[in-house]
Amino acid sequence: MRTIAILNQKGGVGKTTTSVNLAHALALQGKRVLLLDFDPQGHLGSYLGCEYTEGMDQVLLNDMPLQAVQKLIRDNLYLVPAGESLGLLETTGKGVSRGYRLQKALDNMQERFDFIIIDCPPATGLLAMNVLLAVDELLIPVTGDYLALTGLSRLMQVIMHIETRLERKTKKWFVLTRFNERRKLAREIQKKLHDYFPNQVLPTTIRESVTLAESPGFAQTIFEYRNKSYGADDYRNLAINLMALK
Amino acid sequence: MRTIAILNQKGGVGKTTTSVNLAHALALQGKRVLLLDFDPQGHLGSYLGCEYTEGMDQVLLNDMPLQAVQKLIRDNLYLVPAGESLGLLETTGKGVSRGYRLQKALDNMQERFDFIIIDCPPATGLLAMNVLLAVDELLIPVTGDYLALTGLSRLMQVIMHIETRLERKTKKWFVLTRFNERRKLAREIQKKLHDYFPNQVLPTTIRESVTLAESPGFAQTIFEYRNKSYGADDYRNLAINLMALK
Ligand SMILES: Nc1ncnc2c1ncn2[C@@H]1O[C@H](COP(=O)(O)OP(=O)(O)OP(=O)(O)O)[C@@H](O)[C@H]1O
Ligand SMILES: Nc1ncnc2c1ncn2[C@@H]1O[C@H](COP(=O)(O)OP(=O)(O)OP(=O)(O)O)[C@@H](O)[C@H]1O
Ligand SMILES: [Mg+2]
Ligand SMILES: [Mg+2]
Repeated sequence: MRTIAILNQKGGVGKTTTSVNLAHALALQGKRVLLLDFDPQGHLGSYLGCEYTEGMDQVLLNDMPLQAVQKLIRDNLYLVPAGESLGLLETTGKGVSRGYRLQKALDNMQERFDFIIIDCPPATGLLAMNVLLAVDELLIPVTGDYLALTGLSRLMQVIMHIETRLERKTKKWFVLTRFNERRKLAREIQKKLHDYFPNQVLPTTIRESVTLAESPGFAQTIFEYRNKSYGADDYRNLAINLMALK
Repeated sequence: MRTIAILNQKGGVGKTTTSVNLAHALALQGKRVLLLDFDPQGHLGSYLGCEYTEGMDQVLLNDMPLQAVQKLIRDNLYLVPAGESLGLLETTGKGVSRGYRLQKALDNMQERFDFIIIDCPPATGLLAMNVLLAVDELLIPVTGDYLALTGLSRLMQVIMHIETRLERKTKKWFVLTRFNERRKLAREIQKKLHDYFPNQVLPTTIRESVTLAESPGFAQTIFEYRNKSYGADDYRNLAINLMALK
């Protein structure tokens, strides 16, 4: 079972868009996939028109089993929505174990999945900590602009700090998102990413494509909304990249 | 003295880009402007190449006066960087007064400014609360896509809830950002925004323009980097809109 966090504390880099469409691409390939919404703002739920008052919040705050809150949303694809109280974890989480609640929930899972994909919030607080301590892989979306780089260097510092102190080690992948190939800046950022993280930048680049921005308006993934589009091709190829690695 | 928060808990909508370039546009018009970085990720500091270990964190956590941490960064323009401990406010802030620390710091300010512009983080926690309880105006950047709308409706609920409970009332302005006029989706979002908030959507739309993404790479505002550009025109006009209102 592969557990992958879609993580970047920089806002608007395509975490939610990647979580939804990567998860569905894997499910369409016959993999059994569980999507977890770890963002109190619940955009994953908004994207798919699947919003519930109870979900990840009950799992982390009240030890509810994942199985009790997961919703079948597509063939082979389950979603645990954020729930309305997920933001409380940051303020009510107490004690040393509060960083390990997701790990505990995953250990107690009865069901098997091929992939667990976790949509993270634009922050590096207790929710992100829970994810870092429970997953084996990070997929870090990076946009082709300067502030993305400064955000990335900060993110890597935070991850290294947590992994060193708590003796964790995750495999890290990077994917360029919202990519505009015609911009010199985007190509420069792409080159830098390859220089800093050789062999960790996934070959597929997710291009900026309005269909990806439109599909949530219909509560559809890109494959349902426009299966013959750059957005669909890119996320399909990203899924293939990920299945081939590791 | 006008106090304006650049607020939206949705990530990557141009809060930081707007804070920097609006503040500089006002300063270039001869206004005396103070920029406050309220984002623990400190992107304002990264943007302008002005990063310090102490700043807003010391003001909010240890009652340091704003004047002690403000840096003169351009003619008529001062910046209080986030400082490295700003994230601690969320976890260490205690007691009823913890929501009013910014208000207290502003009340104790000796200096006069024409405008105080506050760059907010992509979250609605204690930092955003402090800002909401201290400012008179909100400028809410909105991008032309569907998830921006769901984020906006959530934001308005949070603001209304806080303002009702704590008897506050701010003036709210909206500005479309990263706008691609050729996209039908963007024009639909623009129309919806005008329908929901008549007379509150600023006439200037900030267009998507690569120069705005490039200028932080040179630690320059758009006016220094490319004064004859759509980005510069749009932020100059946005400043003129704001000066004319209220
Ligand atoms: N490749 C793309 N092409 C066009 N639009 C995109 C693309 N990827 C994402 N978007 C749009 O950009 C906006 C930001 O994307 P998204 O919400 O997925 O990012 P995020 O990192 O999850 O944001 P947040 O930090 O707020 O959680 C959304 O409106 C989305 O529809
Ligand atoms: N009008 C624009 N045209 C082109 N690029 C833009 C524009 N506005 C912002 N950007 C770029 O988009 C990215 C996100 O913008 P910015 O960081 O200002 O948003 P934000 O709301 O402050 O994000 P966060 O939620 O992470 O604080 C940045 O890389 C920025 O350079
Ligand atoms: Mg998201
Ligand atoms: Mg910002």
